[in-house]
Amino acid sequence: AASVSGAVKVYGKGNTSVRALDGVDLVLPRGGFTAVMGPSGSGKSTLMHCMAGLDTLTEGSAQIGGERLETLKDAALTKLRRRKVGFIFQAFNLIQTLTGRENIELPLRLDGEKPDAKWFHEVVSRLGIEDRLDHTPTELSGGQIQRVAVARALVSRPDVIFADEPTGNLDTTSGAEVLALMRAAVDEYGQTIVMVTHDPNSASVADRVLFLFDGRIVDSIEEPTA
Amino acid sequence: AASVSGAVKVYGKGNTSVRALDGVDLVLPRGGFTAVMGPSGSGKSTLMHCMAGLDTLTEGSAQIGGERLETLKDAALTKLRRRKVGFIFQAFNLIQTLTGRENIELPLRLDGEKPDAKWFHEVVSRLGIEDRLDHTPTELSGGQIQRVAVARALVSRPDVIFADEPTGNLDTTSGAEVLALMRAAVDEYGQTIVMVTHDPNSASVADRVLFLFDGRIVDSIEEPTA
Ligand SMILES: Nc1ncnc2c1ncn2[C@@H]1O[C@H](COP(=O)(O)OP(=O)(O)OP(=O)(O)O)[C@@H](O)[C@H]1O
Ligand SMILES: Nc1ncnc2c1ncn2[C@@H]1O[C@H](COP(=O)(O)OP(=O)(O)OP(=O)(O)O)[C@@H](O)[C@H]1O
Ligand SMILES: [Mg+2]
Ligand SMILES: [Mg+2]
Repeated sequence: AASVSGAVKVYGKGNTSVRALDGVDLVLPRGGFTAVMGPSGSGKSTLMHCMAGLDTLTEGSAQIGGERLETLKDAALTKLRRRKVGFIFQAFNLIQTLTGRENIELPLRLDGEKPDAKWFHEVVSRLGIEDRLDHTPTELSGGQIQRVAVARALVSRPDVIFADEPTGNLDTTSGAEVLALMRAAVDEYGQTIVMVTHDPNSASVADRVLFLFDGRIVDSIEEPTA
Repeated sequence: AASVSGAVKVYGKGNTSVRALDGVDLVLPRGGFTAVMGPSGSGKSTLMHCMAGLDTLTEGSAQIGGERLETLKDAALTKLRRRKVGFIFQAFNLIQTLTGRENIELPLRLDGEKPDAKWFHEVVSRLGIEDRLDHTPTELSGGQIQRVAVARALVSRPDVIFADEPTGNLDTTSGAEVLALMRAAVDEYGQTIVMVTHDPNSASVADRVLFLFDGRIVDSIEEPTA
């Protein structure tokens, strides 16, 4: 569903440059749930952004649905992302002037589509945010904002979901509901998910866990138990 | 060191109003380390902001160092906060155009003071961010940004530190270092800390844990074990 090959990402130039990705090969199998763990600064967000086409690699190639991202022009890349990719950002990145509902529906509406009403309702009620949807992010708690960001990535049912620490601001109950919804997206709808997390309990919900260190994958576990 | 009495906070008006705090009495003893846990949306950030004088209560009173915050004019309140309070925000709130170092030193420089060089160095090296200090937040990872926010609250050695989920974006190792530094601030320098956290392991580092639910304190544990 998505993959990178020989991925290198260097930020900056000269002696302040940072080699955030140092040669990563990774295939996300269709319908699989992969977790990525690693120390702060090890390149996890960089990997997510480059695989999702939100940033460009310095060397190597990234593919989504068989298309090599570096060959696409801006408009084609934007359209591919909007149709095939859902992204839950570490810093949420909601639009401050739109309500929760408008933020969630935005990707679909930009494509001229409407959300599946039944799935929309299931997602927001399981996430416990249905009575806060008419508020803008400034009127929401940190965990409510995070759950709106999760809903935005789930509701359009994209082929691939990149989740960058989707439970960092949530209590155990809300966090478990996010993980259960993501597991359902994989098991029932065949979506592909890759999730960055610092929490071993969250990682154990995935089919496999990859460990990133200094921009390289250094270990992996299949069928993890926490 | 800080306290609230009969604290009520209502956002909005009419039938969309939210009673975020519903009568909270809380005394933070000088030199104590208090953790606050509770579901997403239960009022934790609201309690932190009102106790730190960053927001006003609808009913009730908040005090820092014996001064009632609602009696202070803006300038006096700002000065009290800058001198006595350190705040680690759930959304970090760093200044995007300043480097990590400038962000950390800002509270002291606004008071015409300089940081204690030895303590500054101890804090940033224990937090593992010393080689990223000349970068702005846009060039830092999520966990590095969070650690700069932690350093900003610790370096000026304020009387009271309010920490709103200070480890949410950190791996276990970095998170443990943040908690160890906060424990040192309490045990060695007699500072007072109140920390919101969703993680029971983090909460067990505190002297006591309070549980917030629907804007009320519903339970508390002394000397917690995870
Ligand atoms: N400006 C506002 N206007 C309206 N409602 C608000 C506003 N700010 C917060 N709220 C609401 O007040 C309630 C408490 O918010 P608060 O941020 O204190 O929760 P919290 O316990 O910190 O949650 P989290 O764990 O998700 O960070 C939430 O339901 C939130 O939506
Ligand atoms: N625009 C940039 N310019 C320079 N360096 C950058 C930039 N963005 C990220 N970096 C650096 O690249 C490294 C990897 O960053 P990345 O955000 O991928 O880490 P991460 O694994 O997601 O960390 P965290 O767990 O803290 O979120 C970090 O050292 C970071 O400071
Ligand atoms: Mg990151
Ligand atoms: Mg909060």
